[in-house]
Amino acid sequence: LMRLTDVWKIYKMGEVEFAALKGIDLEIMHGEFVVILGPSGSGKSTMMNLLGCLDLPSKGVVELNNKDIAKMKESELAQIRGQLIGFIFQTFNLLPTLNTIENVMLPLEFQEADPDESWKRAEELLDVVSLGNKKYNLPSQLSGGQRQRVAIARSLAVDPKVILADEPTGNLDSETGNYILEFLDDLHRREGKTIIMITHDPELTKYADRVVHIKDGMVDNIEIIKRE
Amino acid sequence: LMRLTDVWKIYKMGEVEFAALKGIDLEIMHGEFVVILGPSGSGKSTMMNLLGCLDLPSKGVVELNNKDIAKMKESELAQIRGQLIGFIFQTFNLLPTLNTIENVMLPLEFQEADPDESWKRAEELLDVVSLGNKKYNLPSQLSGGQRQRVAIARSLAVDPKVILADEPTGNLDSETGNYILEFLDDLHRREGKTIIMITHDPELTKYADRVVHIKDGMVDNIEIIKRE
Ligand SMILES: Nc1ncnc2c1ncn2[C@@H]1O[C@H](COP(=O)(O)OP(=O)(O)OP(=O)(O)O)[C@@H](O)[C@H]1O
Ligand SMILES: Nc1ncnc2c1ncn2[C@@H]1O[C@H](COP(=O)(O)OP(=O)(O)OP(=O)(O)O)[C@@H](O)[C@H]1O
Ligand SMILES: [Mg+2]
Ligand SMILES: [Mg+2]
Repeated sequence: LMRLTDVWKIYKMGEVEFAALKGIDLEIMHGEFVVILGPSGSGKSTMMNLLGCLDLPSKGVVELNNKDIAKMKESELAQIRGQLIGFIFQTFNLLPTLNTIENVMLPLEFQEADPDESWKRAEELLDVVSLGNKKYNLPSQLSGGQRQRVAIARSLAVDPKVILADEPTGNLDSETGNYILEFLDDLHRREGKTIIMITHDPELTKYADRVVHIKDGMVDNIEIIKRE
Repeated sequence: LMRLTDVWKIYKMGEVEFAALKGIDLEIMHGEFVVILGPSGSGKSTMMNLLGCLDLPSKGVVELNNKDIAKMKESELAQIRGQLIGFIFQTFNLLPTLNTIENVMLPLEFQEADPDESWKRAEELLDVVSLGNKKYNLPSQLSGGQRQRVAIARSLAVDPKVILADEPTGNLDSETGNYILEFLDDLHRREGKTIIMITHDPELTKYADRVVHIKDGMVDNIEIIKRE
């Protein structure tokens, strides 16, 4: 599904150069549940932006279905970001002027889905994350963990084949967090979705097929988890 | 130090009323290390805003040093928020146009501290949170956990007597998070600071004198931890 070959991401701040990723080689298969685990500042969110085609590498190649993303047309990239991948961002990125249900429906709006069907789907997803009674709240009227759950519900709106989740449970208590993790694992096993979860928390490796350990912008170790 | 007596916080959204806090009674002593523990949406951040004099209750009384905060002058409240209490917000609230060291120095600017001393203090605090090499980065050029650490450093800038921390380690790996927790515990034991930590994570109760369990806007149980 995705392949990173000798990928570097170098940020320039005036004279100073900082390499957030230093020569990453990584393959992610269709239908896999991969966890990318590493400490704060190790390059996880940077890697997510590349995997999600939201950014381009400074050196090396990022391929999606064997095509170099740097060579794709914008229309192709838009379809990938809008239909293939569901994103859960570390900072949630909800639109502050839309209420909860509107925020969840937004990806469907972009796909010009039927409004009644979109509403119904958004309602179901809000029930999954226990926010059915917060439909009309604005993000500013929600707790931190509630905003995170809206971001999770939104990522599933178009029923994408791939979920790209950056610290999806950081603001949730363990009971709520576990419930979400089991829900994602269920989507993985029953529907064959590819789950790429990025986190500093080893607890989230529970359902992973593989754990990619990242440290200081480099892959430290790839752990294959034996599962029945 | 602080006393909440039958405190309610009721949010109105048009016709609908929602009670985030329902009759909270709580006392926090000088020099205590208290953890307020509860699930997502239980009212923790709402309680923090009241304890920090950033908001007023809908019913009931919030007292700081035996004075009703609803009756205080703005000048008195400004001094409390600027000198007595150091805040670590769940959403960090860094100023996007200031770099790391400027963000850390900001509370000192408000107290009209000496600029050279402020710089020196900010540098030391950034070393404590291992961000010495990120002084000139803007918040947008930092990882999630790095922004959280800047917020932590900033809360200590004026060397406040009280630290009010909302989910201070949610974006940090356990090693970094533990280091920060031990640092706060050290300030508590050596300098007698009052630490009020708000979290969903039971791991953070390690150094607490008392744990206040909150659920659905009410105090469920107060646990006193026996410590030598
Ligand atoms: N401005 C508001 N208007 C309406 N409801 C609000 C508002 N702010 C908060 N709430 C509601 O009050 C409740 C408590 O919110 P609060 O932010 O205190 O929770 P919390 O315990 O900090 O949760 P978390 O652990 O998810 O951060 C939530 O159900 C939330 O939806
Ligand atoms: N725009 C930028 N300019 C300069 N440096 C940057 C920029 N964005 C990120 N960095 C740096 O790149 C490194 C990796 O950042 P990244 O956000 O990928 O880390 P992370 O693993 O997601 O961390 P966390 O767990 O704290 O979220 C960090 O040291 C950060 O300071
Ligand atoms: Mg990150
Ligand atoms: Mg909160």
